[in-house]
Parts: sequence; structure tokens; C-alpha cells
Amino acid sequence: GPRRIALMNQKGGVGKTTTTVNIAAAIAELGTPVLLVDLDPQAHASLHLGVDDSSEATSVYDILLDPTEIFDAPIEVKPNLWLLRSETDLAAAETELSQETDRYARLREALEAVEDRFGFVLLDCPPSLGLLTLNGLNAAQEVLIPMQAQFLALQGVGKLLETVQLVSQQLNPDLRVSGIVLCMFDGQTTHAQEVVADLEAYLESQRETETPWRGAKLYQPPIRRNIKLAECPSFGQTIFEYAPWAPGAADYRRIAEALLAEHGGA
Amino acid sequence: GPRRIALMNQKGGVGKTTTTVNIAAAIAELGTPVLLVDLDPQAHASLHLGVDDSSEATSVYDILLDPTEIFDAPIEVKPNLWLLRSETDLAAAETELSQETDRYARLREALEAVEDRFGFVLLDCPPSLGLLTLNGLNAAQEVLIPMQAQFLALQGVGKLLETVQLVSQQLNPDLRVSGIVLCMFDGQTTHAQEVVADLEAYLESQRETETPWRGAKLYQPPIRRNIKLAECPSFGQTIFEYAPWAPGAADYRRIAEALLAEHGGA
Ligand SMILES: Nc1ncnc2c1ncn2[C@@H]1O[C@H](COP(=O)(O)OP(=O)(O)OP(=O)(O)O)[C@@H](O)[C@H]1O
Ligand SMILES: Nc1ncnc2c1ncn2[C@@H]1O[C@H](COP(=O)(O)OP(=O)(O)OP(=O)(O)O)[C@@H](O)[C@H]1O
Ligand SMILES: [Mg+2]
Ligand SMILES: [Mg+2]
Repeated sequence: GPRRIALMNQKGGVGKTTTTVNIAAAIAELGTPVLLVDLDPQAHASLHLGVDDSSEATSVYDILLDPTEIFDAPIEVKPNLWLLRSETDLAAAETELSQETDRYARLREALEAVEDRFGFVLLDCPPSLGLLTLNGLNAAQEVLIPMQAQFLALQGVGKLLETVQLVSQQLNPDLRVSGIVLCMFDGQTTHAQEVVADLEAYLESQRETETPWRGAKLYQPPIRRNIKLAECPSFGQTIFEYAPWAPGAADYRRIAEALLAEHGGA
Repeated sequence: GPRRIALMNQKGGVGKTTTTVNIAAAIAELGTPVLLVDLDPQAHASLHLGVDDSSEATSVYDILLDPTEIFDAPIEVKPNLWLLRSETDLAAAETELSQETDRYARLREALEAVEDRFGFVLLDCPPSLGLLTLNGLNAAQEVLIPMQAQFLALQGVGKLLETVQLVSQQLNPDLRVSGIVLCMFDGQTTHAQEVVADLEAYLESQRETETPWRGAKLYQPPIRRNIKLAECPSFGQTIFEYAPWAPGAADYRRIAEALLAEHGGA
């Protein structure tokens, strides 16, 4: 089956969507079919790829209510790049499913029925640790954590890993944290370098543990801040269509290559 | 009574906390007592001011469960700068209060009992439109929207204003949107300039309406990206303590002066 990777971080605006879209696009460009699952009611990944609420395609919301609707849900938005879109109504899912005993397993159930069409499934999670992110973590085998090399960003990592631990203990024992992708990186500052050093020391200290993040690494290179990455969503384009020679394109291409070079995941 | 201003934006990582802390600090430095209410379970404003979960002080969580606990809750963290701290347990409030008929009014009720001690009350909202933000909007008379001059940021503004409209219709008819504070601004790029032009055109188009944002403006100056603003939280300091000559300090001081120059709010 495909590698199934949840991109999560409960902190907002750290680069989850930008990272999911552009890693997916880079892998698709290299010829491997990729499914991007947009799990955020804000639907920014869908918007980024030119798909909004007016789309007729079955959405993640429909899938959570009825997993059997999955079969014609993915839409091919770019060559080899398929999207299971989100929509604003997805915000209602948490309340609507709150009494269902299988509410954390519905996405996994749906994806199992179609995943063999793809080499990668990338799940863009919302900035929270609620039902949608938990469905994403339960449907994945790996976790990538996009984050910024800043003090306040470090504060949230403990809670994030606690959630991964809970999911691996109670729902999904195969779940592993593959690593961290540093976004909007400003390597010039000592602040960023100190945060990187803190992260590397922490990951090193966890190597001999039994935790899901014992194999986690800092992916190289960090993604530099590059305005082109913020501009291309307004044209419904990935960075590779909009500015293929920009630093943002080079950085995400190298992260995608680092992922592809791994054998079967962390 | 004081000016009560909610700083809100459901999009994460846009600069709400940085803006609330540093505007509060600037006003406090000028001699006006300010109360900063940290409404985010992430408690980044509290952390920024050196107060974490180990603090014994009454928190916003305690206040939502029992508004009469407000009287000794605010702590003076810097001269004239008072904090009603958050804590991680605040994440439970939404569930715990979900059946209470007055659950959107508890913060307002508590603050009314102490607000005359202050010239300003600034409320730092979490990145969501749930119970905590709704308490913040109901307890305020004004809304400031920190946001980034980027395409994906524009997408969320409609939903944000819809929420303000709902609160003003159903809970708090005095609520007005005073305006927008642009954060992490990179004025060099045409992208940012286009977003600013879009925002100005939109605000202009709303002048003759009956909406709560008919008087909203773009505050000047935009806050430039400045690494010092991201560094000072790790020392429990405001920008004025950490780097008083930095561009970030100058920009937030000017925003505070713009606010102080207004008479009794929007
Ligand atoms: N390397 C970068 N350089 C410049 N801008 C970037 C970069 N990465 C992301 N951005 C911009 O920063 C903003 C936040 O990024 P993004 O939407 O990917 O974060 P997110 O974690 O998915 O946010 P949310 O928590 O709201 O889902 C967007 O406007 C995006 O275009
Ligand atoms: N002008 C700026 N220049 C550089 N860094 C900034 C600036 N403003 C904010 N930051 C940094 O960006 C990150 C996000 O800012 P902040 O925490 O204020 O956003 P927020 O909207 O409160 O986030 P959340 O939605 O999580 O509450 C923080 O690490 C902060 O230090
Ligand atoms: Mg996102
Ligand atoms: Mg904040």
C-alpha cells in the first residue's frame, strides 16, 4: 500500500498546508500518484489547488458521514495529484459525529478502499487536536510536523507528541513520527539556530525510548521564507507551476526527494 | 469605563498574541493601567509575560466556572500591566460549559466587576470561533483583527466578520470592529501591496452599511517582520524591555499611540 503521512501541528499558520500541497506536487511531478486529503474546514489546501465550496465533488465531510462514498471522491487536480477536498461544512463534523462509536475510524475505513491507486497519501490537518486531526492520525502510518524555528512553536510540541502517543496506544499502534519540517526558516538569526539545536538535542534524547518518535529526524533542508510560496495559492497553483526556479520550489523538491529516498517510511 | 478590545482572528499564527502583549505593554508604559485577558488554552500571552501553568493565580478557566473569583485574579506582571492568565485546563471549558444557558456571558459578567481599575482591557483570543472567542467578543466593545497581508489570510475574513455580526445581533449590540492590524508585514512585495489594496477597497465599500465594521480602518503603520518580536517571549519580556530600539518596538508603539489618540473608541 501507499505511505500514508499526516501533516499535523495544532498551532496555526506554521506551514502545514503549504508543506502538504508542495510536497504532494513534487512527488506527483516525479510520476508517483499522490492523494492529498484536506482535513481542514478552512479548506486552504483545496483553495490552493483551485477547488472551493462550489465544487460538486464529494468532500471529506461527505466521507466522514458515509465512508462508502469514497470511490469517486478523489479528483485529479494536476497530473498524478489527486485531491479529496474539504468544505466549510466540515466544521459541523465534530458535533455531528460526537456520539458515534467509530467516529475516529471513518476516514481510515474510507481510504483503505481506494489507497492502492496511490503511492502516497498526504493528510493536511487543521490547527487543532480534535476529531478531524484524530481521524487523520488514525488513517496514517507516519506523522510529519511542520513547524517554525521559534520559541512559542517549541511550547506546543509536547502536547502534540502526547496526542500522537495517545493515538498510537488506543487506536493505531503502527503510527510513527517520521520527523519535523522547518517552515518559514530564517537561518540568519541566532534565535532560529538555538531552536534547531534544542530540537536536535531533544530528538537525540528520545532515540533509545519506546515512543512513536524514537526514529524522528529534522528533515533537510529547512524551508526558507519565500514570498512566492504565499503568492501561488491566489492563482490556484503549486510553487512548481508558479515559480519553479524560486528558493521555495528548490526547498520543497529536496524534502520530497528526501522522503522518496527512504524505504517504506521511518 | 475602559475601552474593551478583543483581538481576534480564527486563523492561527497571524500575530494576535504578539499584538495584544505589545500594544498592552506600550499603553502601560505610557501610564495607563491595562488588563490583558489571555483567552487561549495555549496560554501564549501568559507565557510571553513569564506566567505558566505553575502559577497560583486565578485563571480565566476558574473565572468562567465561577465569575465571582475575579476580584484577586488579575496579577500585575509589569508596571501598569495586569494579566488575567490562561492555563492548559481552559481547553476543557467549551465542553464543561456547553449546557449552561449563560455560557457566553460569564467573562463579561466577571470583567464588569473589576474593569473600572483599568483604562484598557485587551482580550487575546484563540484561533477559533468557539466558546472562548465568543466570550471575548461578548465582553468587548471593539474588535481589532491582526492579520497578514497574504491571499490565504483574506479568505478567512468573511467568516470572521460573519461571527462578529452574529454576536452583535444576538449578544452584544455595542460591538464594533475598530480595524485591522497588519502583522509580519513585508512591504517590499507586490503581493502584500495588492492585499492591502484589496482590504482598503473592501473597508471603503462598507462605509455606508449598517454593519459593525462600517467604521473599520487599516491601522498604521503595518507591523514589520522583526525577529526581535519572536525572540522576546523566550525571555518573558515585551519588545520594549528586550529591544526598545528595534523596528518591532517602534511599530507597536505607533499603533498604541494611534489607539490612544482616538476618543472613546471607534
Ligand atoms: N516558506 C514560506 N515563505 C513565505 N510564506 C509562507 C511560507 N510557508 C507558508 N507561508 C504562508 O504563511 C501562511 C500560513 O501558512 P499555511 O497556511 O501553510 O499554514 P498552516 O499551518 O496550514 O495554517 P493553518 O493552521 O491555518 O492550517 C500562508 O499565507 C502561507 O502562504
Ligand atoms: N512582526 C513579527 N515579526 C517576527 N515574528 C513575529 C511577528 N509577529 C509575530 N511573530 C512570531 O510569529 C509567531 C506567531 O505569532 P503569534 O503567536 O502572535 O500569533 P497568534 O495569532 O497569536 O497565534 P495563535 O493563533 O497560535 O494564537 C510567534 O512565534 C511570534 O513570535
Ligand atoms: Mg492549513
Ligand atoms: Mg495567540
